[in-house]
Amino acid sequence: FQFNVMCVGHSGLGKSTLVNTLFSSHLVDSNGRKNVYEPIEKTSEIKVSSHNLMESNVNLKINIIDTPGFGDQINNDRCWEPIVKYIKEQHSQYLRKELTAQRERYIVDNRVHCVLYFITPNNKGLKNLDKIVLKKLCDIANVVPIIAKSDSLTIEERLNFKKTLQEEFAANDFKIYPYDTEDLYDEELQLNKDIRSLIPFAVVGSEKEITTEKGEIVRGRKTRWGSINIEDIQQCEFVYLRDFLTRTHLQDLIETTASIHYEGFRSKQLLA
Amino acid sequence: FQFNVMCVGHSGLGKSTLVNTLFSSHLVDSNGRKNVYEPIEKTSEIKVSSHNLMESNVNLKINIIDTPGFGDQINNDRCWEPIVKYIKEQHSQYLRKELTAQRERYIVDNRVHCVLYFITPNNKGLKNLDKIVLKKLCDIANVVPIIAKSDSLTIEERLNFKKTLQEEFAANDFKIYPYDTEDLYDEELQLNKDIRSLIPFAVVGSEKEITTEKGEIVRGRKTRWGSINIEDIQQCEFVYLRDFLTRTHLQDLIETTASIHYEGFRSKQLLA
Ligand SMILES: Nc1nc2c(ncn2[C@@H]2O[C@H](COP(=O)(O)OP(=O)(O)O)[C@@H](O)[C@H]2O)c(=O)[nH]1
Ligand SMILES: Nc1nc2c(ncn2[C@@H]2O[C@H](COP(=O)(O)OP(=O)(O)O)[C@@H](O)[C@H]2O)c(=O)[nH]1
Repeated sequence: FQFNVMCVGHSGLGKSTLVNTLFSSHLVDSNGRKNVYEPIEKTSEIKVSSHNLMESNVNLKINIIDTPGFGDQINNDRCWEPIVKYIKEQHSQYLRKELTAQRERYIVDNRVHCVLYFITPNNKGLKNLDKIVLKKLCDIANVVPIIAKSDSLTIEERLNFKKTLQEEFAANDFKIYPYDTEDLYDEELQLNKDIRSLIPFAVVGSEKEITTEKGEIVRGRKTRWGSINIEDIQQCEFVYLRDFLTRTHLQDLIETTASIHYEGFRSKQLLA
Repeated sequence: FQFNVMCVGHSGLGKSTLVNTLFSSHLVDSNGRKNVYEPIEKTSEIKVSSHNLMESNVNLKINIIDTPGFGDQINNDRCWEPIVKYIKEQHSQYLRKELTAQRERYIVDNRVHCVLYFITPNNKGLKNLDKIVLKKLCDIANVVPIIAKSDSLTIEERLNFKKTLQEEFAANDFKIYPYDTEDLYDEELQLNKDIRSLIPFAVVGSEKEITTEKGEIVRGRKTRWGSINIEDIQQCEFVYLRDFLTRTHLQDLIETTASIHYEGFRSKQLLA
């Protein structure tokens, strides 16, 4: 099994923290600048890190694709181009391997199965950059939007913000994963509907263990004014996102990438 | 007395919330878009709202200068120009009034006395846009940087972030208010030194009253995982910022604008 996840969002939104928390081990180092004199990186370097994990008795190979510096410049015109190019590049490499005469029995699948898109918790809505990038990414890969650092929103603000975002997704006609296809059973259609009401997932990430007021040791964030347990579904939707990505929809994310995004790419290439 | 404060920062960083909290009354409405179909505003409209307040037995006229849409575009090149222009425009209007033959006994002072610069709490450092804008604004007005929404940082992250920012201010040679001039007494020099160790102020704003676990009614933010009382100096530095702006340095902010920034502008204009 190989699962390739791409993280897209401004730096400092907690991307590396969340990925390390989702797969319960320290996979990625945050790309912070080491000192104040270093210039801020340009987006062009897409970084991939590979990891082998045991996730419920299955040996899972995880590739984390990071897009450092996304949206951090003064002029972010076309900062999405290296990202779109990377995704299409994986499709075309797969196609090349598929078309070779002596092709291997098992082709390594480096196609991007899931794009986690991190939205700034500003309780206002999507920025112009978000709208353009989401439009482009939804057309070529499975995109799962999340509200980053959602502990900075109260529960009321979170509900209001989620509603605004869901309206914006509809207004901009983004094709957000999961897709309903004809071959789904009723329970699967219902599961997709439940998931859609959760999207964007309001998550909090943390690699640190804290002790709560009640003395439990949990993963969370501790401050003088209260501590948040990231695995408590009353406090954030981290557990829903983790189960969605690594349990209920892992298989489908990989298959949909092949059957919808790759096939779409392939027929365009071969017709061209 | 007239006091003119300008707020500069991305939308959604809590600018209107903080200003309304600082002057304990609802002065400004946040410039949120009313619905998802409205395009995001361009920076060009600088909005000024005037208010009369009683602050410790003194009738204070407060002008809040808002810069909606700052840094919210894809290409934010030169988005600081309307802001710099507005500040210089106030200086040149004052100069014109000062130079007229039949000048009024008391000239209305619309010069910008203080610029509150809102920094995103990303625990990484200043972005390229912050560096350019801070450099330009520090040359023409009193700039007071603050860490916005600092409840999204733990106390440890806050200390680390503040240290990084203070290093970046020094590395970029920003002239941040308060300034030490020769005529200050020792206690005033010490007060300025204490203030400088606090800058950027880590603040939290809230217009809502909440009831804490102990049953007190305070202004703060309440979530399922804890409530923050913005006036508790153990939890944030809102009180320090409020006292600094409306008590200890109010007079000096107005005078320094006249004696340092305006005189600098005036001599450049008259020599030109
Ligand atoms: N409030 C809050 N802070 C977070 C969360 N996740 C990460 N952080 C903090 O945000 C900062 C940046 O996180 P990082 O993962 O390096 O961001 P990246 O640049 O997007 O990879 C770190 O100081 C983290 O401790 C979260 O869910 N809530
Ligand atoms: N976590 C947190 N949220 C805040 C704070 N101040 C304001 N907010 C919330 O942030 C959102 C945007 O605030 P607003 O004042 O409208 O931002 P503006 O666009 O910069 O004027 C609102 O939902 C506020 O409730 C704060 O100090 N901490």
